[in-house]
Amino acid sequence: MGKVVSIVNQKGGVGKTTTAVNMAACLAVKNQKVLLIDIDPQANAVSGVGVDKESIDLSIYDILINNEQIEDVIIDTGIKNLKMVPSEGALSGARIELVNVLNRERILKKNIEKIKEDYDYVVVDCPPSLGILTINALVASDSIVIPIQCEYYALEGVAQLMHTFNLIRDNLNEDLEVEGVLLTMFDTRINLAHQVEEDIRKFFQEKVYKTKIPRNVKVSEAPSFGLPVIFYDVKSKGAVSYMDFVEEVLQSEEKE
Amino acid sequence: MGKVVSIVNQKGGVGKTTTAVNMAACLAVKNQKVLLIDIDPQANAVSGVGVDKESIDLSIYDILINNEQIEDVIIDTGIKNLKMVPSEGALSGARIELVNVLNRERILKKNIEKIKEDYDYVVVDCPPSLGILTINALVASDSIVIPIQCEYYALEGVAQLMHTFNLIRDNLNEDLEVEGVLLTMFDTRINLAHQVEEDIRKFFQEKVYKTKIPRNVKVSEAPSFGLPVIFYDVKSKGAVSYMDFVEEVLQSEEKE
Ligand SMILES: Nc1ncnc2c1ncn2[C@@H]1O[C@H](COP(=O)(O)OP(=O)(O)OP(=O)(O)O)[C@@H](O)[C@H]1O
Ligand SMILES: Nc1ncnc2c1ncn2[C@@H]1O[C@H](COP(=O)(O)OP(=O)(O)OP(=O)(O)O)[C@@H](O)[C@H]1O
Ligand SMILES: [Mg+2]
Ligand SMILES: [Mg+2]
Repeated sequence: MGKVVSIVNQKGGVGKTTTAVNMAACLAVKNQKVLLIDIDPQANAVSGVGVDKESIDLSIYDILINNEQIEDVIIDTGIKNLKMVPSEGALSGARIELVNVLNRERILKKNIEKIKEDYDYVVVDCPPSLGILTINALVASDSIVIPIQCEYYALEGVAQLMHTFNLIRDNLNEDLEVEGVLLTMFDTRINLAHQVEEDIRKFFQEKVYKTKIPRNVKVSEAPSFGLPVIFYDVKSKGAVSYMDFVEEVLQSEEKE
Repeated sequence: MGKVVSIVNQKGGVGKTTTAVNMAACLAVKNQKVLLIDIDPQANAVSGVGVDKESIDLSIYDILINNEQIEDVIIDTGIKNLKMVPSEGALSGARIELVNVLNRERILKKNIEKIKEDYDYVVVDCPPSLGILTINALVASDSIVIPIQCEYYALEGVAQLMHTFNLIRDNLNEDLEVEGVLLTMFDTRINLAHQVEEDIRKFFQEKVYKTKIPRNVKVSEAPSFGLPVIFYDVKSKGAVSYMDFVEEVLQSEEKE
């Protein structure tokens, strides 16, 4: 019950938000009770599920800084089985505001523990950095999904990410695991993509999902309609591949 | 002399590093003396110009934290007219280390002022956040170039970026200007790209460069050879468009 999965990679633009939103939506469609937490000040996951940013009263900022209880911050998304803890721009100031707070890296964990049993999955969208917001997510998580774009710069960041992952596991959250590595925006026509894929499968071995998410225009259009891609165009290659990915996630769950 | 331009956008993966590296290289080819500063802990700009990360002794981290002088950190890149201040992974800790340092937002500015006259342009590659590293770059800059990917999520971040820009200009650097807005990874076949372009031109008016950088595989392959795209494939659409963009930058300089 209540598996907490963070979508993490400090490299920017690799598909963290797209993966968090579509993973949460596909799990919800497969009758899992899901809570999507947005801990990125950009608050892209909020619009990705069609929540109006102007209508937000409390957000993750209030949990981290103003001691609000998570139960009072959770909102509906209009999608069955999917609730959300929204983010807001003020969160970008939280990094400084939290510096002298005791146990600042455990605030999210303490809050999630109170509601974890109400959900099958808690999915956390992280910002493109390894600062206190991402650390809060890692400390609170059972496992992480690492979206990786098959490009040269994206490959460079993997070592830094695993360095931080090991630091958290050794000092703050000994049960943290890598749920899996997801190749995103994959373009089969590009040689570089195949070369990078080979390197990633060598590094992560069986942790790399068989499903690859193709570059697919429907995926990038869906957020402008406030919809996860399975509700925007269910037959699109993007929607089908995200459903396949979630199938793999659920199957690996049964094996444990 | 010595115009300092930061490449800024907190949205991840929009082409900041690609623009910083290729702008610096194209300016160098047009006989401008250029210093490229990498203030992103990912240090992608270092490999983008082919500098070996293992060979780096001192970096921007030593300037910000260990009071090293910038003259001792500047290295050659092997490209005529192009020198660099490299970054390193340790920089991601600088955000915390700098919190109680007096005037922490002006450290880069004080250092650049010492060497500014030796160069025609100083180009700064920023991380995907609006934290103390990007603030150091904004305080030290004469102007900023904003790369924007024509996608929905990228549009959302513009208001936050301009909010930070105004804060810096009003409180820390009154002469800061927007040099221009560059549309990157532009794919003419995608409707969304044209719609977003229209929104961006409405918001930024004449600040948007006429040149658009097309999505072009040579641009993403070049870093895996440690080369700016004009040295990797000078006839490619990517190389030609970055040269056109730099032509526009130089022409707007003459008008002033
Ligand atoms: N499979 C795909 N096909 C086409 N476009 C995609 C795909 N996945 C993501 N995108 C687009 O690529 C851009 C980057 O994706 P996204 O914003 O999800 O990345 P991110 O890692 O969350 O970025 P950030 O580092 O800023 O948080 C977005 O505009 C998104 O719509
Ligand atoms: N015009 C282009 N055509 C094709 N690929 C491109 C183009 N511009 C950038 N890319 C690729 O897109 C990815 C993102 O670009 P880049 O890393 O420069 O963005 P960034 O804004 O610096 O990212 P970050 O937010 O992580 O610093 C890189 O893999 C890069 O090679
Ligand atoms: Mg995101
Ligand atoms: Mg970059």
